[in-house]
Order: sequence, then structure tokens, then C-alpha cells
Amino acid sequence: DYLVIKALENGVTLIGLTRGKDTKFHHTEKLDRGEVMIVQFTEHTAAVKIRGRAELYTKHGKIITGE
Amino acid sequence: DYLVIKALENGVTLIGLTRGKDTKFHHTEKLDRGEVMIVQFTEHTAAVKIRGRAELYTKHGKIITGE
Amino acid sequence: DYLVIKALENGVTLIGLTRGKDTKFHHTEKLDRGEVMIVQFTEHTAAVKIRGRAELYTKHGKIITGE
Amino acid sequence: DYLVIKALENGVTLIGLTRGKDTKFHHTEKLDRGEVMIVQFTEHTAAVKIRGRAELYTKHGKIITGE
Amino acid sequence: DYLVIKALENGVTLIGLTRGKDTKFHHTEKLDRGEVMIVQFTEHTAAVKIRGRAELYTKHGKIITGE
Amino acid sequence: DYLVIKALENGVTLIGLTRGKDTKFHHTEKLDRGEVMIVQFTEHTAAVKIRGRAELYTKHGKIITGE
Amino acid sequence: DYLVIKALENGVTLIGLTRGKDTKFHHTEKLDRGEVMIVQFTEHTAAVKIRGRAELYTKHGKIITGE
Amino acid sequence: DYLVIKALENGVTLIGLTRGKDTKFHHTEKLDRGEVMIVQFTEHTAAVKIRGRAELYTKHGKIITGE
Amino acid sequence: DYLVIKALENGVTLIGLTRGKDTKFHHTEKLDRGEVMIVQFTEHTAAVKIRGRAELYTKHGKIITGE
Amino acid sequence: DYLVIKALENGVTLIGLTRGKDTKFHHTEKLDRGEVMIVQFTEHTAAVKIRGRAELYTKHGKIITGE
Amino acid sequence: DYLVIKALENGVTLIGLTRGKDTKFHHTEKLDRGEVMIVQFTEHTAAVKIRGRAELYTKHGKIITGE
Ligand SMILES: N[C@@H](Cc1c[nH]c2ccccc12)C(=O)O
Ligand SMILES: N[C@@H](Cc1c[nH]c2ccccc12)C(=O)O
Ligand SMILES: N[C@@H](Cc1c[nH]c2ccccc12)C(=O)O
Ligand SMILES: N[C@@H](Cc1c[nH]c2ccccc12)C(=O)O
Ligand SMILES: N[C@@H](Cc1c[nH]c2ccccc12)C(=O)O
Ligand SMILES: N[C@@H](Cc1c[nH]c2ccccc12)C(=O)O
Ligand SMILES: N[C@@H](Cc1c[nH]c2ccccc12)C(=O)O
Ligand SMILES: N[C@@H](Cc1c[nH]c2ccccc12)C(=O)O
Ligand SMILES: N[C@@H](Cc1c[nH]c2ccccc12)C(=O)O
Ligand SMILES: N[C@@H](Cc1c[nH]c2ccccc12)C(=O)O
Ligand SMILES: N[C@@H](Cc1c[nH]c2ccccc12)C(=O)O
Repeated sequence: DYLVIKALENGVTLIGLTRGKDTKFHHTEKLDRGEVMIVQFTEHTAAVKIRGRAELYTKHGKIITGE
Repeated sequence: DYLVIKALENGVTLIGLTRGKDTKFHHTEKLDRGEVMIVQFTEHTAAVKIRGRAELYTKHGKIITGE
Repeated sequence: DYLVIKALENGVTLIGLTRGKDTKFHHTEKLDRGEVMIVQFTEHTAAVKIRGRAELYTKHGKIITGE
Repeated sequence: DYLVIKALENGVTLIGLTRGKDTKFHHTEKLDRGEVMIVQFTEHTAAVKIRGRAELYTKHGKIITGE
Repeated sequence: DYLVIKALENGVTLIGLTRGKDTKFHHTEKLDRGEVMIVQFTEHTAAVKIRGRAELYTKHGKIITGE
Repeated sequence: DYLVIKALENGVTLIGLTRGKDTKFHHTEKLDRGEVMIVQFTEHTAAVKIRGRAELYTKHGKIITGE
Repeated sequence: DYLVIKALENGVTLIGLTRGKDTKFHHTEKLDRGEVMIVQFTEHTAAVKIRGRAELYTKHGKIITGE
Repeated sequence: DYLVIKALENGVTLIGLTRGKDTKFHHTEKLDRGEVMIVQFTEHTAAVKIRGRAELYTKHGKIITGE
Repeated sequence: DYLVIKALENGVTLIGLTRGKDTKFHHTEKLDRGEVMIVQFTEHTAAVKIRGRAELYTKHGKIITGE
Repeated sequence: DYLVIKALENGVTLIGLTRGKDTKFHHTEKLDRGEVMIVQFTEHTAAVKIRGRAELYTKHGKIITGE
Repeated sequence: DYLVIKALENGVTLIGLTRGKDTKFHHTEKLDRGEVMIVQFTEHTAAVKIRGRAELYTKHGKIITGE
């Protein structure tokens, strides 16, 4: 399973949250307008948070973030 | 399996409940308007609770929470 | 496999029943109007009971409880 | 695999029958009108019996019991 | 895999036949009109026989028994 | 995988043939008109033979036997 | 995986061929008009040959043999 | 996975080629007009060759050989 | 997974390339017009090359080679 | 699971990010206009980043990057 | 999983990139116009690069390379 995020503006942040008892931010990726990131759920990433205006493509459809 | 939550207002809370004999809150994530969270069910998370107005995308369709 | 429950009134109760030889209530979650709960079947939960007016989303479709 | 049962009248009974050489009733759950039960097949439950008027949702469709 | 049987008259009999070298009746369940039974194939049940008028729901569709 | 056989006349015979180097009849079940049998392929049954007029429901569709 | 063969005339022959280095006939089943045979691929049967007029139902559709 | 071959003329040949480092013919089956053969891929057969006019049914559709 | 190749002219060549660190030709099969070959990917074959005019049937559809 | 990237201009960069506790760039591939790259998620690659104008084909559809 | 590449001109190059910590070219295959190559992802190949005009068939559809 993977997610596709396309930044619609500069400064979109994509955050990976840890798997396990604790839920913390383990990585923050900055995306500029037009940049695209494709990320999996992994042994270390059990949740993802997105801030800013972006297109998010998931198995449940396409969602515009940040409105 | 993952869920997608998009906050439609500030102060939406996304709560992870523990897996196992006991059912307790192990993590609460605050979402501001427009922020999106994608979360999996995991070894530690067997249930999720949402308070406030948000769009929830699941395999059973899209549900507006908090009305 | 998970179920999605959206309370349509205050005081909706979502009950988890034990897996195994005995069938007992192991957890009761109170939901206020608009609150949404997403719950899995697990090693400890083999049945779920719902009281009160709510929308229940399952792989067999959407069901209004409590009418 | 799970079944969804919504009672259409008071006094609907949902019976779990044992898995194994013998086939006996191991649990009977009383449902009042509007109450909903979602039950799995498990290590201990290989058959289910329903008495009274209810909506039964299965992978083979929706069936009205008790007519 | 499970079958759903809804009795359309009193005295419908649902018979479980043994798995293994021998094929014998290991359990007979009497159903009254409107009663519904949902049964799995199991370690002990490799065949099922139905006598009397009933609705049978299977992955191959709905079949009226006993005509 | 299972087959569904509904006898359309008395005296329909459903025969289970052995799995393994040899192919022999290990069980013959007589069905009267309207009786229904649901049978699996198993460790002991690798082939099934049907004589007489019956409806046979399989994953490849419905077939009238015995015409 | 199984095949369904319905004889359209007397004397239809259904032949099982061995699995392994050698390919030989291990079983021949004679079918009379209207008789139906449902056979699996097994540890001992890696190929099947049909002679005579019959309906053959497979996952690739229905085929009339023997024309 | 299996293939279905129906000979449209006499003398159709169906050839099994070996699995492994070498690729050789391990079995040739002659089919007369109307005869049908259903063959699997196996531990010993990794490729199949057909000469002559026949109908070939595969997961990629129906193909007429030998034109 | 298998591929189906039907030669549309004489002299079509179907080449199996080795699996592993090296990529070499391990087998070349000559096909005459109308001959059909069905080949799997295997422990020894990780790539296939086709020269000449042929119909190639794959899970991605039908492709005419050699134009 | 794999992604397909077709560069629509020169200088498109395709970046592989590491799997594990750390998230770093482990490989950057430069693509000229028209060049196509097909990449898998692997033991070493848990995320991919794309800069520049390209067509990206994923299971969630086709996305134009870099606008 | 496999890819199908059909060269639309002479000199199309199909490159296999290594799986593992390093990403290097391990094999380059030259294709002449009309030649078709079908390649899998393998233990040694985690990415593929294509230069020149060709038809590329993948699970995400058909893509013309090299424009
Ligand atoms: N190193 C991370 C890479 C990653 C995957 N998904 C992510 C989502 C957000 C941020 C980083 C990631 C991991 O293995 O999990
Ligand atoms: N650390 C948590 C992360 C998480 C996953 N799903 C969640 C839902 C709600 C809150 C936190 C989470 C876990 O492994 O389970
Ligand atoms: N701790 C519970 C959480 C849970 C899952 N599904 C439920 C349904 C109802 C109540 C609680 C739950 C469990 O692991 O099973
Ligand atoms: N304790 C029971 C719970 C249960 C599951 N399915 C049921 C159906 C009917 C009654 C009880 C149940 C079990 O593990 O099997
Ligand atoms: N104890 C039986 C229960 C059962 C399952 N399927 C049945 C069909 C008919 C009669 C009984 C049953 C068993 O484990 O197999
Ligand atoms: N005891 C038999 C029951 C059976 C299954 N399928 C059948 C078909 C025909 C006759 C008997 C059977 C077995 O385990 O195989
Ligand atoms: N004893 C045979 C039964 C059989 C299965 N499929 C067949 C096809 C043809 C003839 C016999 C068979 C076997 O186990 O393989
Ligand atoms: N003995 C052969 C039978 C067979 C299967 N598929 C074939 C195709 C062609 C010829 C023979 C066969 C084997 O196990 O492989
Ligand atoms: N012996 C070869 C047979 C084969 C399978 N697929 C092929 C494609 C081309 C040429 C030969 C083959 C192998 O096991 O791999
Ligand atoms: N060596 C890399 C190859 C690779 C796969 N997917 C990628 C995406 C981007 C860059 C390189 C790659 C690996 O095994 O993971
Ligand atoms: N020997 C190579 C064959 C191969 C598979 N896919 C490829 C793609 C490109 C080039 C070579 C290949 C391998 O096992 O991986």
C-alpha cells in the first residue's frame, strides 16, 4: 500500500509517524509546488500527516488537502 | 487497511484505542482545518474514535463526522 | 475487517463481546451525537452489539440501528 | 466473515452453535427491537440460528427472518 | 464459506454429514417456519442435506428446496 | 469449493469417487425429488458423478443433469 | 479447480492422465447420455482427455466436445 | 492454471516441454477431430506447443491454432 | 503466469533468457506459421524475446510482434 | 507494486528514499525527455520523490508531476 | 509481474537496474524495430529503464516511450 502526494503550493509538509506504543514524528519532508512524493506504510511508519495544499491519492480516492 | 481523515474545522480529535483485553486511549492527535491524517490499524491500535467535523474515507465509503 | 459506527443521537452504546467459550461484554463505549468509531474484530472481540440510533457501515452495506 | 442481525421486534434470539463433533447451543443473545448484533464465525462458533423477526445481512444478501 | 437456510414450513431438516472415509449423519437440526440457520463447512462437516421447503442461499445463488 | 445438487425426481444418485492412485466409488447418496445436497471436494473426494434428473449448481453455472 | 462434463450421448469417455515424468492413462470413466461428472486436478491427475459428444464446462467457458 | 485444446482436424499434436535448464519434448499427445484435452502446467511441464488446427482456450481468450 | 505466442509466418523465434545475475539466451524455439507456443516464467526463464511476425497474448492484452 | 515515470522534459529527477528508522536519499536517477523508468518498492526503497515535469502512472491513476 | 516492450524503431534500449543498496545497470538489451521483449521484476532487477521509441505495456496501461 502506498500514498501519492502532489504539492499544489510551496511548503507542503508530509510527516511520518512512528509505529508502536508511542506515536511521534520520525520524518518531515518538505515539498515544493509540483513535487510529488510516493510513500509506503512500513515497519516504522504507521500514520502520515499532511499540512498545506496538496493532492492526495489513496485507495479511497483523491482528496485535496489544506483547503 | 488505512483510514483517511480530513479536518473540516479546527480542533478535530483523532483517538487511537488500544488492542488487547483493555480498551484505552493510547494517542490523541489534534487536527486543524484542512489537515489530513492517514492512519493504519496496527498491533497497538484496534479502534479509532473521531470527534468534531471531518471527512472520513474508509473502504465502506465517505462519512462526514461530527454533524 | 472493520466496522464504522456514527452516532445519530447521544448515548449510543457500542459493546465489544469476548472471543472464546464464554460470550461476555468486555468493553462499552458511549458515543455522543456525531461521534464516529471505527472498530476491528480482534483476538479479544468476536462480536459487537449496538444500542441506540446510529449509522453502521459494514461490508454488507449501510444499516440504521435503533429504529 | 461476519453476519449482521438487526432485530425488528423484541425478543429476537441469536444462538451460537458449537464447532466440533457435537453441535450444541453455547450462547443465546436476546435482542430488542432496533438492536444490532455483528457476529463472526470463530473457533467456538460454526453455526448460528435466529428466531424471531429480524434483518439478516450476509455475503449472500439480505434476508428477513421470522416471517 | 457458509450456507444460509430459511425454513418456509415447519419440520425442515438440515443434516450435517461427516468428513472422512465414511459419510454419515452427525447432526440433524429441525427448523420451524421462519427460522434461519447459517452453517459453515468445517473439520467435521463436508456435506449438508436439506429436506422440506426452504430458501437456501449459496455462492451459486438462491435455491428453493423441497418443491 | 462446493457443489449444490437439487433432485428433480426420485432416485437421483450422487456418487463420491476416491482421491489417489485408484478411482473408486466411496459413497452413494440417494436423493428424493426436492431434496438438496451441498457437497465439498475433500481429502477423500476428488470427483463426483450424478445420475438422474437434477439441477447442479457449480462455479461454471447451472447445469440440468440427466436429460 | 474442477471441470464439469455432461455426456450428450452414450459411451463418452473421460480419461485421467498421470502427473509426473510419464504421461499415461490412469483411469477411464464411461458416461451414458445425461450423466454428469465433476472432476478435479489432483496429485495424480495433471491432464484430462475427453472422447465423444459432451458439454464441458471450464473456467474458460463452455465447450462442446466430439463434434 | 490449465489450457483447453479442442482438435478441429485429425492429427493435431499437443507437446509438453520440460521445466528446468533444458527445454525438450517430454510428451506428445495426438488428438483426433473433436477430441478435447485439458492440461495443466506442472513440475515437469513449463511450456506447451500445438501443431495443427485446433481451438485453444486460455486465460487470455480463445485462439485458433494452425491457420 | 504464462504467455501465448501464435506465429503468423515461418521462422518466428521465441527466446528464453536466463534468470539471475547474467542475462543470456538459454533456449530458442523456432515456430512455423500457425504453430502456437504457451510458455511460463520459471526458475530459469525471467525474460522472453520474440523476433518475427506473431500474435502475442499477455495479461496486458494482445500485441502483434514484428511489424 | 511498481510505478511508471515518463519524463516530459530533460532533467527530471527520480529519487529513492531509504526504508528504516532514517529517511535519506539513496539514489537519484536523471531522466531525459521521453525516457521511461519503471521502479518497484523494495527492501531498500520505501518512498520515491519526483522533481520536474513527468507522467507518473500508479495504481491510483495517472498524475502529471511538476506543474 | 511482467512488462511488455515492443520496439517501434531500431536501437531501443531496455536496461535492467540492480536490486539492493546500490542501483547500477546490470544488463542492456538492444531491440530492433518490431522486436518484443517480456521481462519480469526479479531478485536481481528492481527497476527498468527504456530509451528510444517503443510501446510499453504495464498494469497501469499502455505508454509510448521516447516521444
Ligand atoms: N524510512 C521511512 C520512509 C517512509 C515511508 N513512508 C513514509 C511516510 C512519511 C515519511 C517517511 C516515510 C520508513 O521506512 O518508514
Ligand atoms: N503508534 C501508533 C500509530 C497509529 C496508527 N494508527 C493510529 C490511529 C490513531 C492514533 C495513532 C495511530 C500505532 O502503531 O498504532
Ligand atoms: N481492546 C479491544 C478494542 C476493540 C476492538 N474492537 C472493539 C469493539 C468494541 C469494543 C472494543 C473493541 C480489542 O482488542 O478487541
Ligand atoms: N464467544 C463467542 C462469540 C460469538 C461469535 N459469534 C457468535 C455467534 C452467536 C453467539 C456468540 C458468538 C465465540 O468466540 O465464538
Ligand atoms: N459442530 C458442527 C456444526 C455444524 C457446522 N456446519 C453444520 C451443518 C449441519 C449440521 C451441523 C453443522 C461442526 O463443527 O461441523
Ligand atoms: N465423507 C465424505 C463426504 C463427501 C464430501 N463430498 C462428497 C461427495 C459425494 C459423496 C460424499 C461426499 C468426504 O469427506 O469426502
Ligand atoms: N483418483 C483420481 C480421481 C480423479 C480426479 N480427477 C480425475 C479425472 C479423470 C479421472 C479420474 C480423476 C485422482 O485423485 O486424481
Ligand atoms: N505428466 C505430465 C502431464 C501433462 C501436464 N501438462 C501437459 C502438457 C502436455 C503434455 C503432457 C502434460 C506432467 O505432469 O506434466
Ligand atoms: N525449460 C524452460 C522452458 C521454458 C519456459 N518458458 C520459456 C520461454 C522460452 C523458452 C523456454 C521456456 C524453463 O523451465 O524455463
Ligand atoms: N537498488 C534499488 C533500485 C530501486 C528500486 N526502486 C527505486 C526507486 C528509486 C531509485 C532506485 C530504486 C532498490 O533495490 O531499491
Ligand atoms: N537475468 C535477469 C533477467 C531480467 C529480468 N528482467 C529484466 C529487465 C531488464 C534486463 C534483464 C532482465 C534477472 O534475473 O533479473
